Amino acid sequence: DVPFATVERIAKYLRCLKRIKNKKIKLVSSQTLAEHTKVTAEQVRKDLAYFGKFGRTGTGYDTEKLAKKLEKILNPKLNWNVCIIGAGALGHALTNYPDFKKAGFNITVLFDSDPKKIGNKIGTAKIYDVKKFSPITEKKKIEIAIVATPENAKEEIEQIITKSKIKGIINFTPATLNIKSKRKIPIIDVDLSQKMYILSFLITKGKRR
Amino acid sequence: DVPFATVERIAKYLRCLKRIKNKKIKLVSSQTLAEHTKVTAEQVRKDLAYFGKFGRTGTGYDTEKLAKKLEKILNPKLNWNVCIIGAGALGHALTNYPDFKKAGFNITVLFDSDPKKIGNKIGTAKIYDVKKFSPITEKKKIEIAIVATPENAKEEIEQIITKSKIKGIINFTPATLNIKSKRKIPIIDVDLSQKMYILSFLITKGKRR
Ligand SMILES: NC(=O)c1ccc[n+]([C@@H]2O[C@H](COP(=O)([O-])OP(=O)(O)OC[C@H]3O[C@@H](n4cnc5c(N)ncnc54)[C@H](O)[C@@H]3O)[C@@H](O)[C@H]2O)c1
Ligand SMILES: NC(=O)c1ccc[n+]([C@@H]2O[C@H](COP(=O)([O-])OP(=O)(O)OC[C@H]3O[C@@H](n4cnc5c(N)ncnc54)[C@H](O)[C@@H]3O)[C@@H](O)[C@H]2O)c1
Repeated sequence: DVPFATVERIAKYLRCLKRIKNKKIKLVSSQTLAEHTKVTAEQVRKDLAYFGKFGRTGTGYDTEKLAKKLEKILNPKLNWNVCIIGAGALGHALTNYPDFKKAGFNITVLFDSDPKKIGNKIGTAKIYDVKKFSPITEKKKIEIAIVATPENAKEEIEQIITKSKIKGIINFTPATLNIKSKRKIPIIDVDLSQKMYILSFLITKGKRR
Repeated sequence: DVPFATVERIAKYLRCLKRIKNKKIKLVSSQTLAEHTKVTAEQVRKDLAYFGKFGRTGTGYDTEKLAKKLEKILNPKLNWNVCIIGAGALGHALTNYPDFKKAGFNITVLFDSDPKKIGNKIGTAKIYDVKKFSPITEKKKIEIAIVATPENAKEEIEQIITKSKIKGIINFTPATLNIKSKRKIPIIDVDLSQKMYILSFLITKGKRR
């Protein structure tokens, strides 16, 4: 069993490797990965060891090969259909974000309860009535839902997801979502205020470990 | 020197404590904090130990007291003036997010280069011309800048921040920002695709450690 914290760090190593790859740097050491992700080189080696041997020579890892391997570990399926519930400001910003599609997460559909929004499009993604959540997500083989609705929509969102075949959730709302279904659906809560707190700590303590 | 990873976890413990506080739960154990943040109870105790004694009785920590202490550690200043560069979809969503203000991060001003947006307001926050970045941020005592511009604005953003007195940056753009100033300014890169990768791993491996 791989600890959750290791999975979080593998995602950070992958982002770092993609940036290094863009700069055409062929080899990377665990020390470099450690500096970019603010952990120790030992932690990098320990995390990678969960997933087998990565054939390090004395000079480091092959950037391209390691990036491909980590991508395969995190996203073996390579392509997911994703929907967003809530076609507001956040829903728009996430639909337009090019890095999601590059990583294999295709936002193909949005859902909303506002009749003025239903039927419109954001780029190529169409906005459907949230009452049609189950039939539309099944027809379009959507497995991941991003929740970007106001906090007061919590109950309704819990109900529509519970009745659906959705496999995973990214929750941006301040509420904790409880999905009572036999299948245990992973839910990732995102709270950007955490980033603000960390920045505040770094500015006031002057530490940039 | 507190490791960066510890600061990240302290921010997660604080979010968890706030949720527990809302449910009127008076005492919380390191085990409960560990379960909510997907680390070990030992890690929780180790992290807290960096910041002194927290007076645990055998039954756990006082939820309210611990939350206040962690808030003070992360954000001793309690109130920051924050601006957003880029008044697009993401800029709108971040300006409207109530949890920033609750945590003491007040988004008072936005900057943009689009003449159609300059002079408008999002709620009470006004959109200024990005060419006036330094004078406006100094006049309004703005210390934190959130960057929500397209990737191609990288050079211009680096220049305006370098010339300013900004103390910290949250960067949402896919570019790495290089600020060449004598003061070392902490920069936090946010990439929401990392959350998608983690979710993909949890769904495919079926692990919810
Ligand atoms: N976690 C974070 O860091 C973060 C950052 C920004 C915003 N947010 C949160 O994201 C959410 C969306 O923010 P926003 O600025 O886009 O708000 P918004 O008001 O612009 O958009 C919300 C959308 O949800 C729709 N909606 C309301 N009830 C619905 C329902 N029952 N079913 C389907 N759609 C429904 C509305 O019609 C609207 O289009 C809010 O909860 C906000 O607090 C979180
Ligand atoms: N990191 C993440 O997880 C994440 C998620 C969503 C979006 N994004 C990124 O956030 C950025 C903004 O996304 P969006 O959907 O809001 O885009 P958008 O096009 O809606 O908004 C961008 C705004 O920036 C303004 N702008 C352009 N050049 C500027 C300059 N030189 N100075 C000041 N303002 C300038 C534009 O006029 C526009 O208002 C993009 O880089 C996008 O890739 C990141």
